[in-house]
Amino acid sequence: AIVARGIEMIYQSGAERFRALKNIDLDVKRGDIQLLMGPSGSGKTTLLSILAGILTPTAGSVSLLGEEIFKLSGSKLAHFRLQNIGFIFQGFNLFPALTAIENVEVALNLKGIRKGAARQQALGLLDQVGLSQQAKRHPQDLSGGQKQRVAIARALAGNPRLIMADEPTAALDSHNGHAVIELLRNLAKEKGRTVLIVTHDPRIIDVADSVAYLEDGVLKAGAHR
Amino acid sequence: AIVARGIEMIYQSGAERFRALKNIDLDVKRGDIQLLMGPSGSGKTTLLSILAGILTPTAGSVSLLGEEIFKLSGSKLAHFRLQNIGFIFQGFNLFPALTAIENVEVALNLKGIRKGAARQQALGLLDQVGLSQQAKRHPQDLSGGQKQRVAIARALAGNPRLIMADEPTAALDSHNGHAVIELLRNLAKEKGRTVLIVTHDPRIIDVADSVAYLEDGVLKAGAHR
Ligand SMILES: Nc1ncnc2c1ncn2[C@@H]1O[C@H](COP(=O)(O)OP(=O)(O)OP(=O)(O)O)[C@@H](O)[C@H]1O
Ligand SMILES: Nc1ncnc2c1ncn2[C@@H]1O[C@H](COP(=O)(O)OP(=O)(O)OP(=O)(O)O)[C@@H](O)[C@H]1O
Ligand SMILES: [Mg+2]
Ligand SMILES: [Mg+2]
Repeated sequence: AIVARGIEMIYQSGAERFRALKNIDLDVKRGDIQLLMGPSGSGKTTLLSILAGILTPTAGSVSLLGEEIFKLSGSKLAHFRLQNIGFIFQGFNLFPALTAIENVEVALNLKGIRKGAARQQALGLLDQVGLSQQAKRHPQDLSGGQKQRVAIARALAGNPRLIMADEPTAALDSHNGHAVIELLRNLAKEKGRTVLIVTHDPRIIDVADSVAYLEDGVLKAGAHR
Repeated sequence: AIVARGIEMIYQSGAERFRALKNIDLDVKRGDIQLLMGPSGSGKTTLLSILAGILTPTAGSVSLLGEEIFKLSGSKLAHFRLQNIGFIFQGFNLFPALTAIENVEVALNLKGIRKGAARQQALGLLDQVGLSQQAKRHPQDLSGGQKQRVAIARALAGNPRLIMADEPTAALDSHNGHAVIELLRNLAKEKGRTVLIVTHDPRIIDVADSVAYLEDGVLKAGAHR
């Protein structure tokens, strides 16, 4: 479902030229849970953003569900991402002016699900991450782990076929962390979604089909399990 | 060094009245490493913010280094915090308009350390968290774990006697996480600082003198080790 070839990323800021990703190839089969691990600063967020079409690589190609995403026009790519990818950001990126439930409802609205149906599905998603009591809170009135869980609920809205998560359990304790891992495992194994997870959390290794390691922008595949 | 008695925190937002902390007592001896663990939403950030004087409790008292902090005037409290507390925020709270090194230098300036001395100390602190190569970057051009490490360096600036850290290893991999834990351990055991750490990270338990658990706003002390 995900095929990346020859990915290069060079960040240019002023005189500085930093090669963050070096000639990366990656294959993820449909319905698999693929982990991406590695030291802080190794390029995981950069790679995930490129695989999700959020960031354009300096070189290389990415094919998602058979579609060469960087050959699409800007608006076609935006539409493709909306329809097919649920992205969980490392920094959550919630809309501060909206409540928890509105944050999820907006994602549903963008997929054509509205009003009563949107409200119901949003409540269901918040319930899955243990946040039904916090539906009307704004992000500033939520704990770190609660914000992370709203971001997870929002990414899962509308059942995207590809889920890309950047450290989805970083702010979570043992119980909530396990609940999220189980949620992601179920989406892949019972519902056939393809799940790509960047993580430092060794607990997630147990549910992975494959683990790859990034170090200084170079990808080494762990053994396919 | 830290004595908290009868801490209550009630958040009021509109009609909602939420009791986040319930009659909390805590004692932390000087030079100890105290851990505060518990589920997402249990009140850890709230309690830490109160212990640091950043948030005023609905009831109760906090004494730091013998000083009753909520009896101080606003400016005296601000001055006391500046002189004595290094705080690492769960969301890092870096100044986006400043570079990594400037973020640390500003903290030193506020303590009367300037120019050459500030630059040198800032570089030393960044080096301790493995970021000497990233000194001139702005926060938006840093990875999640790099931002966390700048926040740590900044909190340690000027050698504060109390260090309060809200999930300081959440965004860090194994190697960097261990380096930070060792840094904090050394500050307590070799340099006599008092270190209070909110964490979900079980690796930190090994260096702790005491572990307390928060659940739904109620504190239970773990055994003093
Ligand atoms: N401004 C606020 N208004 C209302 N409720 C709040 C506010 N800030 C925090 N809360 C609630 O208080 C409780 C404790 O929040 P806190 O941020 O202290 O939790 P935490 O233990 O740090 O969680 P995490 O591990 O997820 O960071 C949570 O249920 C949270 O939703
Ligand atoms: N806009 C940018 N300009 C320059 N360098 C950048 C920029 N964004 C990221 N980098 C650098 O690229 C490298 C990879 O960053 P990335 O955010 O992908 O790391 P990461 O593996 O996700 O780290 P972490 O585990 O800390 O989140 C880092 O060294 C980072 O400093
Ligand atoms: Mg990252
Ligand atoms: Mg918190």
